[in-house]
Amino acid sequence: QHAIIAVANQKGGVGKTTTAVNLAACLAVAEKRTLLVDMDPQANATSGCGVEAADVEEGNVYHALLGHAQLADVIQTTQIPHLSLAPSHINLAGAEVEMVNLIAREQKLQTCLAQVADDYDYVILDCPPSLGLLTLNSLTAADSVLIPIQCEYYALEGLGKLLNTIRLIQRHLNKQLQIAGVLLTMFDQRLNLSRQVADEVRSYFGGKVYKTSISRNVRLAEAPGHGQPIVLYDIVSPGAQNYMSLAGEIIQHG
Amino acid sequence: QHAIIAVANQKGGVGKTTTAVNLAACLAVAEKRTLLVDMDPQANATSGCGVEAADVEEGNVYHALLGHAQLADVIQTTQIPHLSLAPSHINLAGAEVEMVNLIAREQKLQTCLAQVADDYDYVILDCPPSLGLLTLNSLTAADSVLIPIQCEYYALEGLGKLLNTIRLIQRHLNKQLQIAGVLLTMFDQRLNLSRQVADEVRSYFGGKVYKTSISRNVRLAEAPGHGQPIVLYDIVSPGAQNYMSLAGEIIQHG
Ligand SMILES: Nc1ncnc2c1ncn2[C@@H]1O[C@H](COP(=O)(O)OP(=O)(O)OP(=O)(O)O)[C@@H](O)[C@H]1O
Ligand SMILES: Nc1ncnc2c1ncn2[C@@H]1O[C@H](COP(=O)(O)OP(=O)(O)OP(=O)(O)O)[C@@H](O)[C@H]1O
Ligand SMILES: [Mg+2]
Ligand SMILES: [Mg+2]
Repeated sequence: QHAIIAVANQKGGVGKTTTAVNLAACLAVAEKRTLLVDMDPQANATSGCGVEAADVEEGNVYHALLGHAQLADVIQTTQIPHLSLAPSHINLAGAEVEMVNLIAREQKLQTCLAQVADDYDYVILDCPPSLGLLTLNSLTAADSVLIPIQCEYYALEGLGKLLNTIRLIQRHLNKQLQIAGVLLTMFDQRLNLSRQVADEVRSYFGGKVYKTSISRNVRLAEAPGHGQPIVLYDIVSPGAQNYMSLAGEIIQHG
Repeated sequence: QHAIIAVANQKGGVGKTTTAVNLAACLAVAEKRTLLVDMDPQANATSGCGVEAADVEEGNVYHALLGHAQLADVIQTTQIPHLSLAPSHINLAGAEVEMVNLIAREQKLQTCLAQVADDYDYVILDCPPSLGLLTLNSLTAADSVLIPIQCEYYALEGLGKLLNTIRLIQRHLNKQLQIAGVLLTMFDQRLNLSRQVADEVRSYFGGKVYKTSISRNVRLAEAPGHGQPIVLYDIVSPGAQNYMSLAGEIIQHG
């Protein structure tokens, strides 16, 4: 039984990629067979795993979505055992336009994943900062959605729109889509702002908020510059501990 | 003579809205007639000025872009003299799809602004975290583009794509589009990462990098929760000083 989790929030810079890369890496370290799919043309999750976008120009998620290649053919291994990556490339930005007039355009990723999902315990989808076709494809293909929320004011504003979009997907494209959980990111215990936003999120989402919150930790921001998930870059950092504990929560509760 | 400046970078969360709102407010405080146009469906610049999106459902940038209203009819005053706002609303997300098949779809904002630009010394455009039609409209309408760059690794990755897009706009849609400048945001003097990224940006962009950099300052993140630009929320904070000095640089050099 596999679980496909989309990491989505149209607000920019809230920690989607940092969460997708490090959660996937921690699940792999816990010996779960894990596939990370980079659905963002910025290809940050790809470089966060040490893969250069230039090396994947001929074979990446773009080619699989548009039917020019099998997803299995673009998947590659990473430095971490049990962690595979379906890389992105800037050419994926073209897919949003090219898919607009295709039949069942929201279901392209679902079709691709159906062929490989049984090889994995977890599939993690990193979404771009928008609610366009790439994110809609991810929400349609996913069993559940993990919503990272930065502990700052602007991050609260877009939540209503995101929940509306999830409801529309549940009604028309993916009946069993659930909210996996809400993850507080870049939490700084010393700041009133962080604590206030965290309280507001917990009162709004209740038990859906993961017990683990991710503290602001510069090692998490340094790791992508070395092309490594935090468990390789600095296993003793608070960032690594936070994501290990998140992976533990997800393994226990799904 | 007026200057239309687009604040753009498709990387999410780099400080576009914080820069657009606070630069516009500081220009107004310096008694420059300023119009802030919120081109992001998230409508963060709108709420950052204290305007509720619910109050502008009937008249916002969406209506002006699609020709249902004059831009002049949706512009409103703000708490700051000399600062006007063309608000956004979540319905603006629909404009990206509705404009796809229109003739001269990239020039809708340019046409709207032509009617009002002479009333202002500065027009500041806040862009969403993507290179879709709303950002393309902003780059086509603008005289110059201000690029905020967060002092972190992922923020460097998307720059090539942004510069390519600017070159395409210059070649096909807006010959005189210049780069107004590159602004370092969320700079933390204590972090190696911040200093390293800042050095890299300065070696890549040279004199295009503003002398003013914006330090990480929690008061900037608190201000939107009160619907106020930083000059109203906390004029003595480093954030307010940074944006006042940026406005000074822009007034001097354009
Ligand atoms: N807990 C954390 N502590 C410190 N820095 C963090 C943390 N989480 C993320 N960051 C940094 O914050 C920035 C934004 O994070 P990230 O790129 O993961 O967000 P995103 O939501 O994927 O952005 P986008 O909307 O552009 O896809 C990055 O530079 C990242 O390294
Ligand atoms: N210099 C700063 N110091 C501290 N916090 C900041 C600073 N600049 C911006 N922020 C905060 O960081 C977050 C991201 O900034 P902002 O929303 O302005 O970025 P953006 O590029 O407009 O994001 P998006 O891509 O979603 O439009 C916000 O919560 C904001 O309040
Ligand atoms: Mg990302
Ligand atoms: Mg913004």
